[in-house]
Amino acid sequence: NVAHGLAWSYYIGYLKIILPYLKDSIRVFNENNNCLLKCKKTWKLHILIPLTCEVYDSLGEADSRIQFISNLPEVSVDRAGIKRRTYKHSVYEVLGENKKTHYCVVEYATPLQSLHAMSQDDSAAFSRQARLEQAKLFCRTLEEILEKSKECSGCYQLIVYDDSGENDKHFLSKEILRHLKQQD
Amino acid sequence: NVAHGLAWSYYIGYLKIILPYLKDSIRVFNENNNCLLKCKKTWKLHILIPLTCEVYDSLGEADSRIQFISNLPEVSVDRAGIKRRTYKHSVYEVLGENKKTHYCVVEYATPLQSLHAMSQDDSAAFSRQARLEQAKLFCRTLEEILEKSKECSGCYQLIVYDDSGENDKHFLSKEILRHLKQQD
Ligand SMILES: Nc1nc(=O)c2ncn([C@@H]3O[C@@H]4COP(=O)(O)O[C@H]5[C@@H](O)[C@H](n6cnc7c(N)ncnc76)O[C@@H]5COP(=O)(O)O[C@@H]3[C@@H]4O)c2[nH]1
Repeated sequence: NVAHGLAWSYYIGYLKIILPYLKDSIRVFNENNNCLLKCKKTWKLHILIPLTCEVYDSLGEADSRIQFISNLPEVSVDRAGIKRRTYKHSVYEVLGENKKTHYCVVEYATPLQSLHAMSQDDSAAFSRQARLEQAKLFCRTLEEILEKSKECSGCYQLIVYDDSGENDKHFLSKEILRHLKQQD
Repeated sequence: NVAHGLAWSYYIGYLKIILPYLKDSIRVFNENNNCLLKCKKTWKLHILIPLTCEVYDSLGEADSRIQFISNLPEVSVDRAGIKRRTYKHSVYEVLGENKKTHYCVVEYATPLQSLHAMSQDDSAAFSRQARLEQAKLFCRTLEEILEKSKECSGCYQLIVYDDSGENDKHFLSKEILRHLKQQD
């Protein structure tokens, strides 16, 4: 089951490594950026999981109300023969309906891009219907792993949404803000 | 099948992206490093695939005859919401039996680390026996994908080996050198 392996790889090769550094990275970022990320309850990695697996490389392309601000300080780790492999997250400004600006650390779950590409390549043997089931399996598996993980506790929020047939140009910013509000 | 998905993800999310930049990165590295990587036939990414999935984060720990020299210039790409995510490879010096030094770009296939961790976690539902079969499936799937890939043609060499029960402290350096010689 492809999605099961991708969820494990995403946890073992990424979240388990970087989430323990996140709050300190945000603290350093705030010292140098006028305490932009004020609310400590949002000191988390917000992980976008679109069930269509449609992942944009730039969030501004998905929704013009989302703007890149800056990257957090990098984390550097020797991994599998690569010396000082680096990991970073991006801070975004999200504009609300009332023109109020909110800031958060947000990114897509990258393995969904692999699921999408596999559903388009014949030899990967993967239909579009199977892709939706795999996206849901990815999400369920990731939730189960993260709930049991001490290293990651309180450091992430999954933002899962079905954007198929979505016509609202500002669907994503509204979805992110809805989740940020739930944390306040 | 976990390994099938990991091989596709490794190709789509990494090799397909970075291999096209490799020869230029090596060219720039050589200009700044006394043309250390002389032989153009070794201007490839040498990918270590231990069938035991035992991956060391530092190659020198696997074999003291392998020493880190320097990293190649980084490649920077906007990916899935991360601005300027960076990719790099490490250059190593490998000492031969005759004390002759060889240089190459080498690293482990990262997904094997996930396979290894999955076989140790009960909830991943993965035995050690299954892990060996998955490692072989990873290898076969990756070979098939890479043979059909125009982007990656001539840019890689897979170094597959069974190191279970291996007692030679310098097994890895010898294995790498054996493959480098085949290219001359
Ligand atoms: N050697 C090596 N150097 C790299 O820079 C690199 N980047 C990816 N990979 C491997 O390629 C495959 C596809 O990567 P993808 O990004 O889709 O999934 C990645 C991605 O979803 C997440 N992740 C890992 N590193 C980062 C990162 N720096 N930023 C964001 N996400 C990351 O966690 C997954 C597993 O990572 P790895 O377990 O390191 O192995 C990956 C994977 O097997 C790499 N391998």
